[in-house]
Amino acid sequence: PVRVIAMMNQKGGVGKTTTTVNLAAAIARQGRKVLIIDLDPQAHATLHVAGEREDDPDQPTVYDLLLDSDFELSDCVRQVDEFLDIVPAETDLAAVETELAGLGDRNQRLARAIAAGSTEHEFILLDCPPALGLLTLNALAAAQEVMIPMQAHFLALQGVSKLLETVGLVREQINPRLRVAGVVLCMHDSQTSHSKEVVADLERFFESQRNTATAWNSARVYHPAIRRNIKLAECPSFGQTIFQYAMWAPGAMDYKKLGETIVAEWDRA
Amino acid sequence: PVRVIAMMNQKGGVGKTTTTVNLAAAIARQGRKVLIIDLDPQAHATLHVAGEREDDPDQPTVYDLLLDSDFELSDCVRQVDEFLDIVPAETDLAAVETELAGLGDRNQRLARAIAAGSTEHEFILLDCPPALGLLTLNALAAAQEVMIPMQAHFLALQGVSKLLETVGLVREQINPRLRVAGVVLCMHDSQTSHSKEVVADLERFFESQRNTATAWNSARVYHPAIRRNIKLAECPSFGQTIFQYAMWAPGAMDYKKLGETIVAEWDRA
Ligand SMILES: Nc1ncnc2c1ncn2[C@@H]1O[C@H](COP(=O)(O)OP(=O)(O)OP(=O)(O)O)[C@@H](O)[C@H]1O
Ligand SMILES: Nc1ncnc2c1ncn2[C@@H]1O[C@H](COP(=O)(O)OP(=O)(O)OP(=O)(O)O)[C@@H](O)[C@H]1O
Ligand SMILES: [Mg+2]
Ligand SMILES: [Mg+2]
Repeated sequence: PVRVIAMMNQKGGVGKTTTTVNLAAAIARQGRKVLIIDLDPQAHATLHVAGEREDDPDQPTVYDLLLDSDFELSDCVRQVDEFLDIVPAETDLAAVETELAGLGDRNQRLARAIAAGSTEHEFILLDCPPALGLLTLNALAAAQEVMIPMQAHFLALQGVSKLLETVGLVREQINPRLRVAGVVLCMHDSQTSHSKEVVADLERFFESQRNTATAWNSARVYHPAIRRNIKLAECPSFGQTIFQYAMWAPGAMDYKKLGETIVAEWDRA
Repeated sequence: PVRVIAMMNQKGGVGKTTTTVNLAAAIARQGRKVLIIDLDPQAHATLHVAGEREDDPDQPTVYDLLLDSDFELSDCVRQVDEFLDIVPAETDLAAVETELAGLGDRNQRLARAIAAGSTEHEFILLDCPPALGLLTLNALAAAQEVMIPMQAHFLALQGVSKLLETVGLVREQINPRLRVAGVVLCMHDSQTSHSKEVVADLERFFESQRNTATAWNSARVYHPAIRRNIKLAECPSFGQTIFQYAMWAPGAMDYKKLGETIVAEWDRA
């Protein structure tokens, strides 16, 4: 069985892509096969692992997968490393939302492609765009779990309730098994009292939801947080994950631990 | 005459709101009257200056201004401080894009409201949402200048060409006087070689555009950059600008200098 995780937050610049790529790489380093599906018209995850090298123009992308029923998941998979693959995006994905809107099963395209696809991967990580549109809905319909990257800032808290509301709606109407696994704190500065307060707020909130029937009744804040580390911002410019670029950097240590946590959770489940 | 500046970047979480609010406050501290117009359905600028206090339910918002020709600019202005006012947003602004789409002059609503409005303000700062939709287009149609807040990161550079392309199109089709004033570096870590390289990239690019007929042929990177400073992330939770919250903090010093630069540019022009 495969664990499908949607990396979701409608706020921009919170660490979705950085977490998708480096968590995937951390899981791959444990010898577990991982697939990244880049659902973002900005194609940052694709840029991050592949760099700016000449792409094979015949390489099918996530749009072919979503829009053309002739394409299967395995047609669109490109190898990054021994245990790491990607279904790439490209920057005209923006037109996809319009084209998807015209299809009868527009929310379910990704779910169907994954269900019909081969199960060689143990983990599938979905990098979502910063929006609650059709691409994100496809991710939520296809996923078992949602991870929410965010900064421990006051303004970042403001978007969380809308996010949870969307997850709840998808669970109700489309995907009953969908649950929020938890929050990944990104670009974290654990020294400041402000971030401590925001983390405490989040944890109190999740605690208070434990006995409810919501999609987030078993959600938690993942520890340790991912510290701010310039190496994480540099490695995309070399088309490398943090483990290829600077494997002893704090950013690598933090994503390594998150990867171990995620794999251990999965093995226990 | 009034200087209308659109604080624009389709990428999320780059510092648009933090810059709109604190640059406006810095200009106000020089005794120059400033109006913030909050164009973002997240209403973060509104939250930032007003906090979570009970809003006057009869307070007209930017939606009334955009959708209802019966509302004039002065009807929607709320005082924040002696020299600082705001036209607030509210979180159902999301419906506005759909309603705006139905109007004949949907890109021009804000421009008309400002042109028809009183000229008591010397500066009007427009806080844009992280999108290139109708709200941002209204800002670009109404503005004389665009300021681009961004982080000096590799992935942040990827969105700049699309942004400039949009500004160019608006200049061509709707607003011939529109120009890019420059980039405000936010959450800046000047110590790292990565950010130095990204800044050098940006400056080289702007230099190369000096003799072109583009909307950005006189654009520059504003110095000094705005350093990362947790106080800037804290003050929104108290409904305060950085000058009310921590006026000797590095964040206050940086926005104070930016405010002096902007006012001096204006006085020389
Ligand atoms: N822990 C970290 N330390 C330093 N820089 C980071 C860290 N995490 C992310 N960044 C940088 O912050 C910026 C935003 O991160 P990222 O692109 O992962 O966010 P995102 O949520 O995917 O953004 P978008 O909404 O645009 O897709 C990028 O320039 C990235 O390199
Ligand atoms: N110089 C800074 N130092 C520390 N934190 C900052 C700084 N500038 C902005 N922030 C914080 O970073 C986050 C994003 O900033 P901000 O909300 O201003 O970006 P934005 O571009 O307006 O985002 P959006 O696209 O969601 O409107 C906020 O939590 C803010 O408090
Ligand atoms: Mg991303
Ligand atoms: Mg904002």
